[in-house]
Amino acid sequence: KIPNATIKRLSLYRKQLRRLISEDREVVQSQELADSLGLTSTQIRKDLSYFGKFGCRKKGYDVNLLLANLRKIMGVATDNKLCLFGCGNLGNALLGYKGFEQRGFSIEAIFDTDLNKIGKFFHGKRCYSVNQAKEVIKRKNIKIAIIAVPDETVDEILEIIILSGIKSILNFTQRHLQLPGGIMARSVDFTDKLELLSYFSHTK
Amino acid sequence: KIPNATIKRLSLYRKQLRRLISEDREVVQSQELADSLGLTSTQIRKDLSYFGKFGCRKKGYDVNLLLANLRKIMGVATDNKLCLFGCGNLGNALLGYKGFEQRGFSIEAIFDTDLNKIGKFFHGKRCYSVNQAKEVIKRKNIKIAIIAVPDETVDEILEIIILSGIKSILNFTQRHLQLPGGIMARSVDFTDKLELLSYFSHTK
Ligand SMILES: NC(=O)c1ccc[n+]([C@@H]2O[C@H](COP(=O)([O-])OP(=O)(O)OC[C@H]3O[C@@H](n4cnc5c(N)ncnc54)[C@H](O)[C@@H]3O)[C@@H](O)[C@H]2O)c1
Ligand SMILES: NC(=O)c1ccc[n+]([C@@H]2O[C@H](COP(=O)([O-])OP(=O)(O)OC[C@H]3O[C@@H](n4cnc5c(N)ncnc54)[C@H](O)[C@@H]3O)[C@@H](O)[C@H]2O)c1
Repeated sequence: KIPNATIKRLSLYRKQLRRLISEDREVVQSQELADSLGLTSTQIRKDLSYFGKFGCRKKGYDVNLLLANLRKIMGVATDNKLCLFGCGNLGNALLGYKGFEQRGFSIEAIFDTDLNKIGKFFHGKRCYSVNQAKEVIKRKNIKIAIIAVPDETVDEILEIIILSGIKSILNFTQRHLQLPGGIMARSVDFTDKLELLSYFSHTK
Repeated sequence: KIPNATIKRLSLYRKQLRRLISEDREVVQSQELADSLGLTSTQIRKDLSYFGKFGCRKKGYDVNLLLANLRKIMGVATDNKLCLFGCGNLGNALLGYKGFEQRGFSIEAIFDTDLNKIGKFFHGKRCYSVNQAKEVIKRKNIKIAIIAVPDETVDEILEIIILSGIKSILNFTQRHLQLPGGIMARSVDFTDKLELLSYFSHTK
């Protein structure tokens, strides 16, 4: 079994490799990759060794080849179907985000409780009632749920998501999710970054 | 001078204290705070010692008092004026985000290059031309810039932000910002979280 910490780092390697490609780089030494991420080259080689042989050590790794391999390993190569709970300000921005398609993710269904939105289409995707979530998630084989509902409605949504068999959740609310075992959630929160920036701008 | 790493942890303490308040907690031991954040109680006490005495060790810290003190220390108590570059999908979502006001942040001006948007109002805030940024930022005493423009336009925006005297940047694009000294940027990126969730949902 591959440790979660290794998988997390694979995502960092992918981000760094994408940056190198945007700078027209073709080869990178494990030491340079390590320095740019504040890691050791031993750690990088150890992480990659879980998955077989990559690139030759002397000249370094082939950037495009390594990126493609990491993509396959992480399973992001396949088509990832998402659903979105909450068709408000943030939900609509996420529906319009071109970054999802680029990385093999697509929002297949929206769920909301607002009667003015149910049955309508937003960015070409249909908005269903929250009561239809279980059936729609199963029919469309959706694997990941995005939560963009008000904080106070998170508990009722969480129950529906868990009952529908979804194991992965991307949470945009400020609520800390209490989850049973076997379900993974990641929260997106930029207010702590803003507070750090605020401190920095006041002391400069 | 207080290390940046300490300031970053203050933000984590604040987030954890807010969570405790939502669970109606009034007191917390430094050990419990440390456990919930994967730190040591020595680290927490050392961080807080930069700023004077807080709470008494035996009974633990007063949660509300500590949160209020940390708010003052981090300078988030004062009114933080932000500006937003890019009035698109994401920009509009950020304009509608109630979390800013709650933490003492407000978006004071929007800058865009789209002639259909310049001069109009979005969520009650005026959209200016990018060419007016320097003058508007100075006049309104804006301290922090949010970047929500397409990746390929980041370089020209960055130059304008730096010339306008802003020292703190919240970056929502996928571009890595090359900055001169004395300017701090923090990037928000949830695609690495999605990739981790994708891996998890495929292996379950
Ligand atoms: N707007 C942003 O930029 C932003 C940024 C970060 C985090 N957030 C967080 O994202 C969440 C949504 O923010 P927003 O600005 O889009 O709010 P919003 O009020 O614009 O949208 C909320 C949507 O959720 C729907 N909803 C309410 N209860 C529901 C339920 N039980 N099931 C399904 N849908 C339900 C509403 O009908 C509405 O369409 C909030 O928790 C907020 O803190 C927003
Ligand atoms: N939509 C999302 O949910 C989301 C999520 C994460 C990150 N992002 C990132 O945020 C950025 C914006 O995404 P979006 O979906 O809002 O795109 P968008 O195309 O809807 O909006 C972009 C806006 O920027 C304006 N613009 C273009 N060039 C400009 C310039 N030189 N100066 C000022 N304004 C300029 C456009 O006129 C438009 O109003 C992108 O970099 C995207 O990768 C978006």
